Amino acid sequence: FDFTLLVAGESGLGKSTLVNSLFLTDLYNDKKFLNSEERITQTVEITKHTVEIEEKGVRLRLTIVDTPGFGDAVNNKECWRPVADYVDQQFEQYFRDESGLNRRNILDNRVHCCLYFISPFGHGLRPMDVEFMRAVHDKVNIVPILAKADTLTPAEVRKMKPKIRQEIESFGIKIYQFPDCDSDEDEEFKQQDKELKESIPFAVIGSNTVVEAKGRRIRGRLYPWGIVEVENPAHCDFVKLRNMLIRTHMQDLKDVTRDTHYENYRAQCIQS
Amino acid sequence: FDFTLLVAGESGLGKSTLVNSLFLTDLYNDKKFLNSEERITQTVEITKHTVEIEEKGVRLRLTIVDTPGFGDAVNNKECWRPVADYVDQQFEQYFRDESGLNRRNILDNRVHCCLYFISPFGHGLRPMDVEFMRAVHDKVNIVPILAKADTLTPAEVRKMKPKIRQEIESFGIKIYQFPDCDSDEDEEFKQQDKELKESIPFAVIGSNTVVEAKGRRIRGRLYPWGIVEVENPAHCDFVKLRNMLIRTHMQDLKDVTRDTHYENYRAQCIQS
Ligand SMILES: Nc1nc2c(ncn2[C@@H]2O[C@H](COP(=O)(O)OP(=O)(O)O)[C@@H](O)[C@H]2O)c(=O)[nH]1
Ligand SMILES: Nc1nc2c(ncn2[C@@H]2O[C@H](COP(=O)(O)OP(=O)(O)O)[C@@H](O)[C@H]2O)c(=O)[nH]1
Repeated sequence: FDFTLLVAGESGLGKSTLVNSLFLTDLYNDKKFLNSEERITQTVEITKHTVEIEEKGVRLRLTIVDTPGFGDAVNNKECWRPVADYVDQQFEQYFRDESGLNRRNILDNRVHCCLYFISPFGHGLRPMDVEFMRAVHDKVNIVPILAKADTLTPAEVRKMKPKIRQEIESFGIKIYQFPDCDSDEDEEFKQQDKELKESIPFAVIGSNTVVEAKGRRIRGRLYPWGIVEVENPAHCDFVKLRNMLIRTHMQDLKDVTRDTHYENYRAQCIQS
Repeated sequence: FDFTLLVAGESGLGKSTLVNSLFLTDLYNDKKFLNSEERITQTVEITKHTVEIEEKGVRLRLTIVDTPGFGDAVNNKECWRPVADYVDQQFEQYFRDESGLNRRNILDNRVHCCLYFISPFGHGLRPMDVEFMRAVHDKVNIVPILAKADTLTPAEVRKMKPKIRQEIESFGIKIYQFPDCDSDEDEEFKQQDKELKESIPFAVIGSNTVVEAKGRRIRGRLYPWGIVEVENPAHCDFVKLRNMLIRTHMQDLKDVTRDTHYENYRAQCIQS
């Protein structure tokens, strides 16, 4: 079972920490931090890490595509371009393979989902967020993430989420839509589905450290005023995001990539 | 007693909240937040607010100069320029007044201190921080602030501060230096002075809301995992910054502005 996840957003928003938390890996254990001299000349890169994980008996080969340097410069004009090009290149590769003779073992490196990290410091979406999402929303499923949500009180999160959803709509940004549940589903299922849709953007907190809280060892952040528990639904949407991504919506993310985004790409290729 | 304080740094770093907290005012009560359409076309502005406050019986006429739009665009090239120009214009005004006939009632609008807000999301200084500080460090006393420090655990703050101080030095940025205490001062005074210098950048938290903690009403932020107390030294450097700015170092900040920054400006004017 192959799945490719792209994480994008400016550095320092906790992307690598969240990926490690989501998949309980140390994918970024050897992460090199640029010093500021290097940061000044850095351009946007694309890096790939592949890890094999097992979730509920299913072996998953997960590829994480990261975008170091995104949004870090003084001038970030078109910093989305290396990312959009990368997504297109995977489509192009697949298109060639599928038009070739041996179609039995095509490697599917297409990007199935893009977690886009929005800073909790913004008063909503920032210009660069809008530019990035508009540049890639026809190529990949975007799942917006409200990063480092421990910066925001519950009241601030409650105001921020609808504001961001409303800005996403007014800017004509198409994010990944959770499929509507069938009208014959039971009420509890419909309620869960409604809550999922109103969780966007997922307000997440990640942690690479284990702390002791109430006699248990949990992933969290230890502050002088209290302990943030990553897997506590009262603290953030980490568990909601993980369930959505790995348990309930992974297949749909792949289907939409294959049936919508890839078909759009194919159509453009064939017409031009 | 006149004092002009400039606050600079990208929006959302809590600048207006901190100013309100520092001087217990509601200077920014009517703050207009731009919607994202407006944010996209926004350029850097300079705004001024003046408030009269009383600190320990001393009436202080405080002018706060703010920089909305700083660092918000996709391309932030030279976004420091309106700020540097503003500082120079005050010097120019003073220079003209002091060369004029009536020198008895010169209005001193020179900027005595610039609080520069550094994002706690950076892995240290970001390229724009370096550009800004280098562009104004010969014109104004820079006091670096590590903003929204409730995003960082004490361990992260302890790593971040020396890193930022070391980057400030290696980039040749000249920040405001606390005067050395006389060698005949007592040990306790020298210890306090040493601690003040090692507090840079001040890790601050601000709040516009009053919450109830341990039976008292305090300025703070209410999270599900605990209550951040702005005036608790174990939580952040708010009290240290306030004492430094209003009680112990306000006169020195004005002296250095007059004797160093303004004299540099005068010298450049006279030579050219
Ligand atoms: N406050 C807070 N800090 C976090 C969170 N996740 C990670 N961090 C910290 O933020 C810093 C940068 O995280 P990192 O994952 O390297 O960010 P990246 O540059 O986006 O990959 C590290 O010191 C992390 O411990 C979070 O959810 N909340
Ligand atoms: N986590 C955190 N949030 C803060 C802090 N200070 C202010 N805020 C919140 O951050 C948001 C933006 O603050 P504001 O003062 O308008 O930022 P400015 O754009 O820099 O002037 C508001 O929702 C504040 O309540 C702080 O120290 N920590």
